[in-house]
Amino acid sequence: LIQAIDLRKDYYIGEVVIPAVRGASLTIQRGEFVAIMGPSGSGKSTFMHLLGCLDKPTGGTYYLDGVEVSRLDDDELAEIRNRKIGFVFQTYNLLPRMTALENVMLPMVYAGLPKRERYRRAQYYLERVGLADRMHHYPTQLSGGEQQRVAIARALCNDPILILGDEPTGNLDTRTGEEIMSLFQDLHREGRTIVLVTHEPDIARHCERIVRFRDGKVVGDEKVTEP
Amino acid sequence: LIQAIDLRKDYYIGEVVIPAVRGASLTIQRGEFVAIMGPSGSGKSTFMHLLGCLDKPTGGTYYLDGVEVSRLDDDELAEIRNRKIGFVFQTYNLLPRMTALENVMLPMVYAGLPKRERYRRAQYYLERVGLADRMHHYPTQLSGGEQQRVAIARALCNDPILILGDEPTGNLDTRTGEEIMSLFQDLHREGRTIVLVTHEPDIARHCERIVRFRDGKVVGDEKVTEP
Ligand SMILES: Nc1ncnc2c1ncn2[C@@H]1O[C@H](COP(=O)(O)OP(=O)(O)OP(=O)(O)O)[C@@H](O)[C@H]1O
Ligand SMILES: Nc1ncnc2c1ncn2[C@@H]1O[C@H](COP(=O)(O)OP(=O)(O)OP(=O)(O)O)[C@@H](O)[C@H]1O
Ligand SMILES: [Mg+2]
Ligand SMILES: [Mg+2]
Repeated sequence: LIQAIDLRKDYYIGEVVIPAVRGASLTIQRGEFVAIMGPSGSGKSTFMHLLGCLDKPTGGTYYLDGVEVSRLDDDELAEIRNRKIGFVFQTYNLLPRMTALENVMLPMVYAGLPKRERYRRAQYYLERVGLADRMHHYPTQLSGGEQQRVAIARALCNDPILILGDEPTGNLDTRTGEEIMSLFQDLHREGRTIVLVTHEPDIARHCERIVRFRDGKVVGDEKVTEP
Repeated sequence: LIQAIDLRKDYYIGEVVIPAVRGASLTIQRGEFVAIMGPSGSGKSTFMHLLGCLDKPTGGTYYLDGVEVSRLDDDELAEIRNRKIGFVFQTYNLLPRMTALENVMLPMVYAGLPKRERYRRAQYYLERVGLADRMHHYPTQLSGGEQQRVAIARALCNDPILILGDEPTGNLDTRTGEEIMSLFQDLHREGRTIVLVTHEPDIARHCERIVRFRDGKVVGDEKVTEP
């Protein structure tokens, strides 16, 4: 499903180049459940934005579902993002002027689902992440972990084949984090491909494989052995 | 240093009351190192905002350093926040139009420190959190964990007697998180009072005491025994 070959991403600050990703190669089969770990600033989020077609690489090649993404124009990229990919941002990126329910319903508008179906699915996923009684809150009226869970519900409601989560349990207590991981495991059993950035080994052990980043490169790739 | 007696905080959404903190009492002596844990949505951040004089309680009494905070006016509260308290927000709250260095220097402007001293201290704390080579980046040019560390540096630069951190390692890998905890331990040894919200037991074990929240109340308070 994912074939990243020697991906590179440089940021520019004035004349200074910041090479955030420096030649990262990775292949992920359909249905795999992968964790990405690595030090703060090692390029994980930048790499996830490349996988999620949210940003264009400076170099290298990226095939998603057999299509070479760099050859697509912006409209085609937006279509792929909306139809195939669910993205949970490290900073949630909820729209502040919409309620939790409206935030989760929004991606389904682009997918052309009727309102009743959008409402039903949004309610279903908000209940699954434990926020049944917070649906009409605005993001500023939610705790950190509650905002994060709205972002998770929003990423899942279009039934994406690829789910990318950037530290999706970073602000959740152990028990709520476990509930979210069992939700991801259910989706994994349904055949979705899931890639999560995490810094918590207890979260990574739910995955099948751990890819390690350091200084913008993949430095490790191991199977998770059951303890 | 801290004496919270039956603190309550209600939020209102239209006519609906959301009781976020429902009678939380807690005493913390000067120089203690306390962790606050509890489920997502249990009132930890709301309680921390009350302790940090960033919000007024709906009920109850709060003495900070012997002064009853509810009797102070807004100017006196701002003075206490700036002189005595360093607050690391769960969502960082960095100013987007200032660099990392400028963000860390800002609280010292209110404290009336000369520019050379502000610059020196800001540089010192940014180096201590591992961001010597990211000083002139804007928040949008920093990773999640780097933004968090700028927020930590900013909270420490005024030498506060009380340091309040809301999930300060939530987006940091284990090693960077350990570096931040050893920084907090140094500050603890200097006699500062430190209160951290965390959901990670590995972080909480660096503290001396764990206070547990559930549904807006303190439900547990135990000493950390060395493993
Ligand atoms: N401005 C607000 N208006 C209405 N309700 C709010 C507001 N802020 C927080 N809440 C609610 O109050 C409860 C407590 O919020 P708080 O942020 O203190 O929780 P928390 O323990 O810090 O959670 P987390 O671990 O997820 O960060 C939550 O259920 C939240 O929905
Ligand atoms: N827009 C930008 N402009 C310049 N530099 C950037 C920008 N975004 C990120 N960086 C830098 O690129 C590097 C990689 O950032 P990235 O967000 O991918 O790291 P990360 O592994 O996700 O870190 P964390 O675990 O702290 O979230 C960081 O050192 C950061 O300072
Ligand atoms: Mg990141
Ligand atoms: Mg919180």
